Amino acid sequence: KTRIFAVANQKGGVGKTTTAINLAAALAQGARVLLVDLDPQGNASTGLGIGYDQRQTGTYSAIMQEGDTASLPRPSTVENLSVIAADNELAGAEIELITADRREYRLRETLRGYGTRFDYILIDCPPSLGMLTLNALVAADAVLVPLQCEFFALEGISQLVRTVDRVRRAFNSDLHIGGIALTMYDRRNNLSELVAADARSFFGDQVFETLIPRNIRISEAQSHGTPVMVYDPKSSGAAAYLALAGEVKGRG
Amino acid sequence: KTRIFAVANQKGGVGKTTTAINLAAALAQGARVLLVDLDPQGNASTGLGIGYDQRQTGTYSAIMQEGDTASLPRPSTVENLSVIAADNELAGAEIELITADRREYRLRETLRGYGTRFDYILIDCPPSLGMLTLNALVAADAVLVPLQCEFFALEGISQLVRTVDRVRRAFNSDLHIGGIALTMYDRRNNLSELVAADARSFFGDQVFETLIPRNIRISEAQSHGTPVMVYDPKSSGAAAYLALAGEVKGRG
Ligand SMILES: Nc1ncnc2c1ncn2[C@@H]1O[C@H](COP(=O)(O)OP(=O)(O)OP(=O)(O)O)[C@@H](O)[C@H]1O
Ligand SMILES: Nc1ncnc2c1ncn2[C@@H]1O[C@H](COP(=O)(O)OP(=O)(O)OP(=O)(O)O)[C@@H](O)[C@H]1O
Ligand SMILES: [Mg+2]
Ligand SMILES: [Mg+2]
Repeated sequence: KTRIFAVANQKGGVGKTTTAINLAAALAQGARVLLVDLDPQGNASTGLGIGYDQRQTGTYSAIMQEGDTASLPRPSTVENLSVIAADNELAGAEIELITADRREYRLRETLRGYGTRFDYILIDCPPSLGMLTLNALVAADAVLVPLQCEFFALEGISQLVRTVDRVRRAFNSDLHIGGIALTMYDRRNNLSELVAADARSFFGDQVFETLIPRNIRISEAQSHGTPVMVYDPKSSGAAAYLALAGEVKGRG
Repeated sequence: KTRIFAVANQKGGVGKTTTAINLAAALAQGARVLLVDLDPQGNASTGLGIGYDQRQTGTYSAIMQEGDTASLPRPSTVENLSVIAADNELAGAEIELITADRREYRLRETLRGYGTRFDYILIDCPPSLGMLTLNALVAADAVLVPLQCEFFALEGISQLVRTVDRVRRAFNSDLHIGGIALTMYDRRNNLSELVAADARSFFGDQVFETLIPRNIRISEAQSHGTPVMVYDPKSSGAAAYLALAGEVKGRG
């Protein structure tokens, strides 16, 4: 059975896209993976080197169920990793969905329609709890929550947990927190350790063991349109995302 | 005349809240300033030490024009700096506004109602281009755009500029880009300089001269609920925000 993860956190800039790209690439080393870019900014599409000219049809078509949705996943430069890119109309979908019928279930229906074509599907969410993220939470089995090791990080988490609870009760009884990934951890910065310790005391073993370090090779890789384990396999960033993939597989 | 700024960028984690808090505190050294926390996450309220128990009425009341809006600005620990905190119902306002009448003008009406009580009003926006940010763009004279010196930073800027143009034509003929502030600049990181150079070639002298450095004292100050120039007046972060305030005043 395909495992579907929403990579979500309404706090901005915490490493959602970075985690979606690199975890997807790490999982693709031994499985068939689909990455869905549900953020109108299209950072996941850019981070995998997908040009603007290749984004004619994508996640908007998947949600509005226009045309042949089976052909929406496109191969990326990474073996076993397919992508549904953020197309241009996606920016308007948040408002359009408000009045659409079955508005919460659209992405779920399209992704479930792929049967067993993929072993993992990861959905990169925008930094808000609106209709797009709601679609991802209804489509997913579990939520992966990147948590930046910075001061404001824990502030919005209870709002996210409440939203996940509401979605589980109203739309998707499978939905649960799949794990919390601590990102941009910086050993030299006391705040990092404080946030990590706080997260572990709140969430216990829902927090992954793997700490994703702040590592310049991760953002350099993005500027080259490729995952960090392809750009610099020996980097601490590559090692961390491979370890995280191992934990995600293990919690299966 | 009161100058009203929206601090906006739909990209997450770029330093909107950090810029709103610290620029407001720097301007407050010689002027009467109001900071409006329009982000349901409430990071600006937390960063100024406003407890959850003090957020009974705030920005939601300002938008829904409930009760005595004149009493919504509350003093902060910083002299000459008042705050309208993010109250608990703000998370629901984005959806509620969709069907409200005069939905784009509500915050503008409340803030204009303060007459000349303040010299500057800064509005901290959430990381999206929805109804809350739209209210801020209609209320403001100018937009201050924090731009993180990281790879994905420039990706969403053209969407923001298009939105500002649309708002100017449809709702607020004064609205313009007041300036672009380069944040989290790290001299040791080539990407920082690349992004800064790109921004200057796109936007010319709309980009402020002041570079806001990545400086741990800035996030430590937030964990103490106080602006960086109060927490550590000698830090590079404090100096940068004071310099930025000088530029903002100068462009009046
Ligand atoms: N471990 C890391 N080390 C260094 N830089 C990182 C790391 N993780 C993310 N970054 C950088 O931090 C910035 C924010 O990360 P990213 O864009 O993945 O966050 P996000 O949560 O997806 O943001 P948004 O809320 O806008 O969707 C990016 O510029 C990215 O390159
Ligand atoms: N110049 C800086 N030096 C060091 N850390 C910084 C700096 N500016 C911001 N930060 C930290 O980076 C993180 C993101 O900043 P901030 O929360 O201000 O961004 P934002 O754009 O308001 O995020 P959101 O999109 O969630 O509203 C915070 O944890 C903050 O403490
Ligand atoms: Mg992202
Ligand atoms: Mg913010």
